[in-house]
Amino acid sequence: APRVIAILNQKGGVGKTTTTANLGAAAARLGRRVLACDLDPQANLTTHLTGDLRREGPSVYDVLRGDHPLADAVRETSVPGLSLVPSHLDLAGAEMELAAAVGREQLLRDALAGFLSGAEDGRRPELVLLDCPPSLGLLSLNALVAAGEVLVPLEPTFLALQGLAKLLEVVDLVRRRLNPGLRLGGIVACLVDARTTLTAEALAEVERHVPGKLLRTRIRRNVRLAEAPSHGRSILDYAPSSRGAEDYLALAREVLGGEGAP
Amino acid sequence: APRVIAILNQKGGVGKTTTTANLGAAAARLGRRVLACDLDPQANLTTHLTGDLRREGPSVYDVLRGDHPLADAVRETSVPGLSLVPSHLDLAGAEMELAAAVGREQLLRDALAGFLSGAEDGRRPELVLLDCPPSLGLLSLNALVAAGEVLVPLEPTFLALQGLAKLLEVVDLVRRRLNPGLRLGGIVACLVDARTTLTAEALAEVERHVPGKLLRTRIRRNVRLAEAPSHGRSILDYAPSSRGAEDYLALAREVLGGEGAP
Ligand SMILES: Nc1ncnc2c1ncn2[C@@H]1O[C@H](COP(=O)(O)OP(=O)(O)OP(=O)(O)O)[C@@H](O)[C@H]1O
Ligand SMILES: Nc1ncnc2c1ncn2[C@@H]1O[C@H](COP(=O)(O)OP(=O)(O)OP(=O)(O)O)[C@@H](O)[C@H]1O
Ligand SMILES: [Mg+2]
Ligand SMILES: [Mg+2]
Repeated sequence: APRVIAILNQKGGVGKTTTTANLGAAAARLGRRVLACDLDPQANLTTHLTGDLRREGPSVYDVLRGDHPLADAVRETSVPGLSLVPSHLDLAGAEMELAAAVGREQLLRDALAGFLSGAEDGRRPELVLLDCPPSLGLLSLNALVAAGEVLVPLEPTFLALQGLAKLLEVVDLVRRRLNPGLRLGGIVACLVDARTTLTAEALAEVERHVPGKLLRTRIRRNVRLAEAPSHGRSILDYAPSSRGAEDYLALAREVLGGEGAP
Repeated sequence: APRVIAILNQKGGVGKTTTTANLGAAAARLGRRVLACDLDPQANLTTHLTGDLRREGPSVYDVLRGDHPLADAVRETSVPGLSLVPSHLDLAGAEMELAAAVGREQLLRDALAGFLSGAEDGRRPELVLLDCPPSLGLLSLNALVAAGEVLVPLEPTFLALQGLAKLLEVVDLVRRRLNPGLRLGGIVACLVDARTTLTAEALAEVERHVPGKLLRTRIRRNVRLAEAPSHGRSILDYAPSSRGAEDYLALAREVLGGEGAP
């Protein structure tokens, strides 16, 4: 069974989408078959990987409503080995629409299970990344129920640290009630500006609260990462010798670490 | 009647809370009586202005549920002339809880109207700022219905621009259906790093899409702004000679512009 990782932090703008796109691309570069899923109504991941928001065809919205199987929504991206379940602006209404559905938190898990069991051996993804919106609502809960682990991108600033305890509480609640296999995979420091004392203080604070969970790889602030989405490409294709490409390849090696080469 | 401004952008991490706290503090420094309201379950504004999340007493959650009038929730902050309606982590459940309430979008407007009509002339706020969560759900809709104008903080990057059209669509929808007086007050560029071409391109793109709505004042990236919240103080008290303090005082003068001195 593939590894399914939810990329989640309810704090906004901490690098969730940038991490999903570039960790996915780096894992594909290392030979994994990767499926990324955009659960954010802003559809930033979809824009980042395809450069095109006017696309036709079913999206994750149609899948969650049960109108289409997940296989209908999967499409290729600009990155070989990385495919995508796109989002759509209509997803913004999904939280209210699905609030009363039976088993509303497991809609994504069931859709993913159907897709994985139906895929041929040579085409089944080995890694699934779920990009979440900046909230702990129904879309993020669906990701936590479908996932085996959670990766938390975190900007090392004071305000960004405030929500960490609440996030870990919700992960714990989902593990106890809906998904016993769910574990905290790690916390990855993003947008790191190593020159400021604020960064060092914030990272020390994380280590104190959740010892051993901060990943070794730090994603440094690098303007190339903010430019890449406007070209519809990952950092590996847009600026292969940049710090951003270096950091996300290192992150992929660390996250895939124990798995060895394919 | 006071000016009521919703500070909203569904894109995460673009400077909504930083703008609410520091624009509020700068307007108070210029002599206005200001009330800030924290509508985000993350309660970042509450932390920023009081430094204390363990507080007792009613919050905006109790007000929206109808358990307390707004006056019960209002409390002082570290800034003279700036008071606050605090948030609470329980607010995260409000969107689901209130989804079926009659008139669910106008709960805040009615609570605010009750507070303003009951306040004595010398204590009634002249400016109300509503800090919104990174979404266009029920809490943000309540802000749009209660407000006379919307101020949109925007980070000048490609991904941050993606949601602007959707945001303006929702503002327009609220104006047509729920709040005919609502207008777009302006777009304020935050986290501005003037050295990169990405910034200039993104700002030119905003000017093309919404001519004349970009405010003159730009809030430059300044680490002091990210440090101030950990001291529970505004930038004006924490680092009075910083670029951050300079920029938010300039923003307050521009936003209050036509009103003249009190
Ligand atoms: N390491 C980095 N260096 C420079 N810019 C970055 C970096 N990581 C992300 N960015 C930029 O910062 C902004 C926020 O990142 P991103 O959109 O990935 O965060 P997010 O957590 O997905 O936001 P949201 O909460 O809105 O979903 C984007 O404009 C992005 O391009
Ligand atoms: N001009 C600035 N210079 C440097 N840091 C800033 C600036 N403005 C905001 N920040 C920092 O950037 C991060 C995001 O800002 P803030 O929390 O105000 O955004 P937000 O839009 O309210 O986020 P959310 O979507 O999570 O509510 C915070 O850590 C904040 O301290
Ligand atoms: Mg995102
Ligand atoms: Mg905020």
